[in-house]
Amino acid sequence: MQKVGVIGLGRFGMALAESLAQEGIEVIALDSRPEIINQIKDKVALAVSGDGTDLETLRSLGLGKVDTVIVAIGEDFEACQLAMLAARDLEYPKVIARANDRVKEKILRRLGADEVIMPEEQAALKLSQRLSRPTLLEAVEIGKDHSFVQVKSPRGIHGKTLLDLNLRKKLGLNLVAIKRPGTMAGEEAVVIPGPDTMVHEGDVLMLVARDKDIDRFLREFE
Amino acid sequence: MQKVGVIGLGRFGMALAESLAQEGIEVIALDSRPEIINQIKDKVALAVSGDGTDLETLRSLGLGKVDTVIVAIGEDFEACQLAMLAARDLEYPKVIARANDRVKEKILRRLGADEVIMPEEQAALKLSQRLSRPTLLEAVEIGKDHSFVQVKSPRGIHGKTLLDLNLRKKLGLNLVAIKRPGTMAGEEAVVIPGPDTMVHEGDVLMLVARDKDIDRFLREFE
Ligand SMILES: Nc1ncnc2c1ncn2[C@@H]1O[C@H](COP(=O)(O)OP(=O)(O)OP(=O)(O)O)[C@@H](O)[C@H]1O
Ligand SMILES: Nc1ncnc2c1ncn2[C@@H]1O[C@H](COP(=O)(O)OP(=O)(O)OP(=O)(O)O)[C@@H](O)[C@H]1O
Repeated sequence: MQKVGVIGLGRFGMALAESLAQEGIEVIALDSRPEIINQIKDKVALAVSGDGTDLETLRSLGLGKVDTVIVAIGEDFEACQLAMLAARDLEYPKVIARANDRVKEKILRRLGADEVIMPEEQAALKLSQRLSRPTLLEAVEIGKDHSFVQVKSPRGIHGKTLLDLNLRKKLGLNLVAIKRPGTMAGEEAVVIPGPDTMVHEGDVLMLVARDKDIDRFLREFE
Repeated sequence: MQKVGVIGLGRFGMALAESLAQEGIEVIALDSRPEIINQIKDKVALAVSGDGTDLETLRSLGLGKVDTVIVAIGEDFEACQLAMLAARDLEYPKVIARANDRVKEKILRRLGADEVIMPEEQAALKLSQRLSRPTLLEAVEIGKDHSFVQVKSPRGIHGKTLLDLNLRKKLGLNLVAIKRPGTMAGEEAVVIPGPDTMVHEGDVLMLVARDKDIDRFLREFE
């Protein structure tokens, strides 16, 4: 059974502690505000109010014997750094920290954070990608220059089969699945395409390809 | 040229305004704190300090003629709702709002938000998915019961070809790409697999499949 410590239960820390517990992970949660601890104590293995920057407090909670410690203190950056250093002094845990901006991210990595998360920046980047390319519904990086994307099928290819389109040879695109609206409202089907599969209006194409080939496809057919 | 309005420049609003401008979108940014406006005025088309809940202020900035308005006020929920209603009263824009928790999300949807974003919840969910299934590096929903996932290739299938493994027939898994570490540090290659492709140690498999087939695969081979 995995054990994870969460220090600081703001919006991010609280949501994290709850969803980890729902995944069946043993969570030890710590926050300096007792009223916050009351909100979560029935949902996690152990919830205690105390100071996350104090090494003795962390050790007495058994945070030295967990697999991962997450420091989720944002506003008070000094407390975040001190909690980070205290977590680092505990023998094994992998330490993940939350940062408010790129400058703080850099400092936390230098202090030894294995990973730094910036929830607002990640959400902002994803939204700006979607707004700037309206036909691009989702993009996931899968390598330095490859992505998995979901795009609305452009009008120019409706009614054509994959054999006609020859997407891989002509455009370097691997069509891995098609999401197609069903006949009834709210219904949808995920189709694994073959050479004779035809592209219809309303289809969402799932592509694996180089970023430059995806950008060219979005520009040419939009 | 797309035009987007951003009301409220906290961590999320500021990062969003900046990355939209970088994508070449015309951004109109509004915040009640003049010192925040000074930070961004050289990076976006128009940045003004004023009250986002006041319909006349929004109309005078031309926010009635943009494609999308994002209300990114979190702490002061009353101001968030008022800005949301004012944005809604402007003729065309699509309105996207930021919420701090699920209760506020529900209220904002009832008030007419086309979309509601909760950066901390999204980041918390993604992290808890990764921590609870260490071999699962990334998971993207592509339908009600399908996902695109990146998983570390389990030891049990190293040295076998796709023909031997017959992943689709036996386990319902479509292997769409393999990310393979290169010979030099930091190098990697994305391989589109064929029947004779062999799975090696260190490979990351990219699968499109039903969620229940992915979960079974992770359980059986972990
Ligand atoms: N020294 C400390 N020890 C333990 N908990 C602390 C300490 N300092 C602050 N906290 C707690 O950390 C939590 C997170 O604080 P903060 O207000 O910084 O959130 P935030 O970064 O704005 O996060 P979010 O955006 O996730 O809400 C608060 O609940 C606060 O009580
Ligand atoms: N009525 C208003 N009109 C315009 N701007 C406002 C108004 N009320 C608050 N703001 C601004 O909205 C911004 C976001 O505020 P807030 O502190 O709520 O951020 P937050 O939700 O905690 O966001 P984040 O987590 O993205 O930092 C602040 O810069 C604040 O000045």
